[in-house]
Amino acid sequence: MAQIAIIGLSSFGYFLAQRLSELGSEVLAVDNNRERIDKIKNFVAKAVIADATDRKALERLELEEMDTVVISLGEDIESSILAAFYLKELGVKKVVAKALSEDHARILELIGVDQIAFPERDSGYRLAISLNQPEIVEYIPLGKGVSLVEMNPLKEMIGKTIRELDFRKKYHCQIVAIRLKKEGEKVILPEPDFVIDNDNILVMMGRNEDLENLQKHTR
Amino acid sequence: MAQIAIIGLSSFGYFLAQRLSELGSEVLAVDNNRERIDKIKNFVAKAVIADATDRKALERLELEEMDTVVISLGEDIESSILAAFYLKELGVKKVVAKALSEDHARILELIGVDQIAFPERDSGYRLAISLNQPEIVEYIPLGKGVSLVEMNPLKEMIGKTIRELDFRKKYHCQIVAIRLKKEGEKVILPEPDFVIDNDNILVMMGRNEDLENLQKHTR
Ligand SMILES: Nc1ncnc2c1ncn2[C@@H]1O[C@H](COP(=O)(O)OP(=O)(O)OP(=O)(O)O)[C@@H](O)[C@H]1O
Ligand SMILES: Nc1ncnc2c1ncn2[C@@H]1O[C@H](COP(=O)(O)OP(=O)(O)OP(=O)(O)O)[C@@H](O)[C@H]1O
Repeated sequence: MAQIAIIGLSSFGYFLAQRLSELGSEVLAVDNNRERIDKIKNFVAKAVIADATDRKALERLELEEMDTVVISLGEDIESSILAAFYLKELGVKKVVAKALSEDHARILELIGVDQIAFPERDSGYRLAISLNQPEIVEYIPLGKGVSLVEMNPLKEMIGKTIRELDFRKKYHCQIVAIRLKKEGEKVILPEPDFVIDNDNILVMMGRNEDLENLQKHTR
Repeated sequence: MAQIAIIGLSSFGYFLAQRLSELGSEVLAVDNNRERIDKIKNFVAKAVIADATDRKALERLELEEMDTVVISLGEDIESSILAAFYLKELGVKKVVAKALSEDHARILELIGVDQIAFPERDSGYRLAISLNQPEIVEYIPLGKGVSLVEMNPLKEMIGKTIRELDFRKKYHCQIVAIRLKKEGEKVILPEPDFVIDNDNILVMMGRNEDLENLQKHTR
């Protein structure tokens, strides 16, 4: 099972620690605030009060044994930069750190953090896409210029089968699933002979430029 | 173009406002802190200093003309509950509110908020899945029990074509794309005769229970 340490029980850190424990990971929660440790200690394997900027305290926790250590400290960037620096020095294999700003994210990457978590920016960007184009029900960037988009069918698609539409050749995107609005947006994996209708939401995947071209058709 | 008002320039609200403007939406930013308004006013169509808990001030902004109003106020749940309540009373069509806790989210839904944004919880849950199972490169819940998962191929899949694997019937999941590790994780939409190899990351979609069964195979 995965062994994960979470340093800093911010809202993000707290949800992460709780969910990991539910999924079966062995979680060590670390925070310098007694109340937060008291709140989580019954939900995780181990909970320790410690100062993340105290190199000796980090050393005692033997974090290099962990699969991943997540730094989710709060308001000032200095504590998380120091903690990240010490963790990499102590030989921790994988360090994930929550960024408080884009400069903070870049500094963390420069000092060797393996992965950045930036909840506010990622959620803000994702919501922006679906608010900007309401025909897009959902938009999920998958990295490297590819995204998943959920959208209403174009007029020209209604009444045709997926095979007829020849999606991949014509639109350079792939329909990966269909949601049925009348059935509470239940998701189905459609056969090629599935007939598209007004009630469907198409779940599609493709390169961003191809998805954008597809949406230009809808206006 | 979409007309969106953002009330409260928290980190999430700020990124949202900026990204919406870049995408071509007409953004009205509202905050009671002059510094934050000064920081954003060159990036949005309009920026106003106002108190979101002042019903008259909200009324003057004519927010019922907006497609969506997003409430992204900070530390106390009271301000966002009041603001949400007033906005629905004033007839705003769609209200999205950022929740600070799960109780806060439930209260907001009870008073009529149309959509909840909860960056810390959503990112925390998403990271938990990929940390808990490192063979899962990425996990994206799509709602209603369906998710997108990126994972390394099972041993039994290597050397076979997608058609041979009969993915949909055998695993009840759909391979929607393949990432090529050697080419910087470039994404391709595979033909049915694509041969799976060690270098691939499979991007798959399916119901959560089916994806879980598939992962149980990988251990
Ligand atoms: N030096 C430190 N050592 C250990 N824990 C620390 C240290 N400094 C801060 N913390 C802890 O880190 C956590 C940061 O949470 P805080 O709520 O301030 O973060 P936040 O940036 O507001 O994030 P969120 O929006 O996710 O709640 C707190 O639980 C705090 O006690
Ligand atoms: N009554 C109010 N009217 C207008 N703006 C308000 C009011 N109360 C708070 N705000 C603004 O809401 C914003 C809240 O941001 P804050 O940084 O406190 O949020 P946060 O919960 O820490 O979120 P994040 O983690 O995304 O930064 C601030 O810009 C603040 O000025």
